[in-house]
Amino acid sequence: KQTFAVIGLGRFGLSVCQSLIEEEQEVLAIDNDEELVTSYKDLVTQAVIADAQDEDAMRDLDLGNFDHVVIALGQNIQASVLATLIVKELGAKHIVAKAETTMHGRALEKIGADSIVFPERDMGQRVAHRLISHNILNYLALSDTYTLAEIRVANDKFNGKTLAELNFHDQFGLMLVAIARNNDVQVSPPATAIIQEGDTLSVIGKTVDVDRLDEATS
Amino acid sequence: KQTFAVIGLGRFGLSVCQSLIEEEQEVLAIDNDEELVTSYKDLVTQAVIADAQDEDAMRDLDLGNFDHVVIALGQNIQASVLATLIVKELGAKHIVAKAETTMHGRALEKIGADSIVFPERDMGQRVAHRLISHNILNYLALSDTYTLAEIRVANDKFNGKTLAELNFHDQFGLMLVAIARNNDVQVSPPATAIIQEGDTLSVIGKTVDVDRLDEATS
Ligand SMILES: Nc1ncnc2c1ncn2[C@@H]1O[C@H](COP(=O)(O)OP(=O)(O)OP(=O)(O)O)[C@@H](O)[C@H]1O
Ligand SMILES: Nc1ncnc2c1ncn2[C@@H]1O[C@H](COP(=O)(O)OP(=O)(O)OP(=O)(O)O)[C@@H](O)[C@H]1O
Repeated sequence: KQTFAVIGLGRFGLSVCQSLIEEEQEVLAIDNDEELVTSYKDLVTQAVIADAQDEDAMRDLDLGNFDHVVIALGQNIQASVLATLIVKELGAKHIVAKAETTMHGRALEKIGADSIVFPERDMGQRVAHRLISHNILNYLALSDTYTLAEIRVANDKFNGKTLAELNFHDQFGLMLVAIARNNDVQVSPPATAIIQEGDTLSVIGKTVDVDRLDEATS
Repeated sequence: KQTFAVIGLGRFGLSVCQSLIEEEQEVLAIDNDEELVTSYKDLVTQAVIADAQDEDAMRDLDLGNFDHVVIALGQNIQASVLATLIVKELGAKHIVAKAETTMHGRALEKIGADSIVFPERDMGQRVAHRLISHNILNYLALSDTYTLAEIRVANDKFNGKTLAELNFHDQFGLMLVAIARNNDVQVSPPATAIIQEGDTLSVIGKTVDVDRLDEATS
């Protein structure tokens, strides 16, 4: 079993704790706000009031021996940077740190954070992308040029036609990996599969081809 | 061309504005903090100082005629709920609202927000999931039982073997849709494709089978 320490019980830190506990992991939560620690001490394995910038307090908590330490300090960039430095010097094996800005992220990387997350920035990009591109519900960028995307079919141009009739692969240059209709998913759909308005198509291919399909299904 | 209004220039709201502007869209940004509006007025098409809870101010800004209104008010739940109500009554076609908690999200849904996002909560879940499951880099939940995932191969058990030799599809019950090695992606890999340590596999199938592959590649 792995061990986890989470510093900072803001919205992000709390969500990490809750998700880890739901998967029956052991979690040490640390925050300098007494009220927060008291209200969440029954949620986690152990909750401690401490200042993440206090090197002795962090050493006493034996943070160097945890498998993962998550530093979820956002608005207070100084505390985030100092806490990352302290935990790194204590020898923690894997550090995940939340960053506010690109500069903050670069500082954390230099200090030795293994993975940096930007919750608000990433979600802002996703929301903007979804608003501009008509029907892309979700996407994973596999590389600079390839994308996996879930696209909703929002018009009836495709209605009732099979993949063979649509000549889907040649027309769009994309691999259709699944068709979802309500909560039902058909993986690796055959050429006889029929597409309907309201379906969600999971496709993979060049980003420019994904955008072309997005236009065609709007 | 679509029109966008973003209320609240916190980390999330600002990221939405920046991403929309990068895609050459027109953005009206609204915040009640004068300093923030002044510092970002050159970033967006138009920036206005206003209180989102002031119905007359929101009407004067003609928010009912924008294609998308994003309500990026987090900590101040009352302002978020009231602003959503006002914008909905002004007739906005599509409202995206940021929520802090599940209860906050439910209130926004009842009032008429078309789409609700939880930036910190979602990222917290993703980070926790990634820490627990050894090598799942990213995933899209297609339904309750099907997942699309990017899994890194972290051991040499697969090294130099072809998909046919591994009997990949029958052994794992998953469809392998792409193999990524460095920035190079091979979509719809043939049975002769070879897997190496360090590759990233994009697979689709039942979530329980994805977790089995994750264990096998650790
Ligand atoms: N030096 C510190 N030591 C321990 N805990 C701290 C320290 N500084 C801040 N915190 C705690 O960390 C938590 C998150 O802080 P902060 O407000 O900086 O992040 P945030 O980015 O607003 O969080 P989120 O967006 O996830 O809600 C708060 O609960 C705060 O009490
Ligand atoms: N009534 C209001 N009218 C207009 N702007 C507001 C109002 N209340 C708050 N804001 C602005 O909205 C922005 C975001 O507010 P808030 O602090 O509630 O969100 P947040 O969840 O911390 O943001 P984020 O996590 O995205 O940084 C701030 O810039 C604040 O000035």
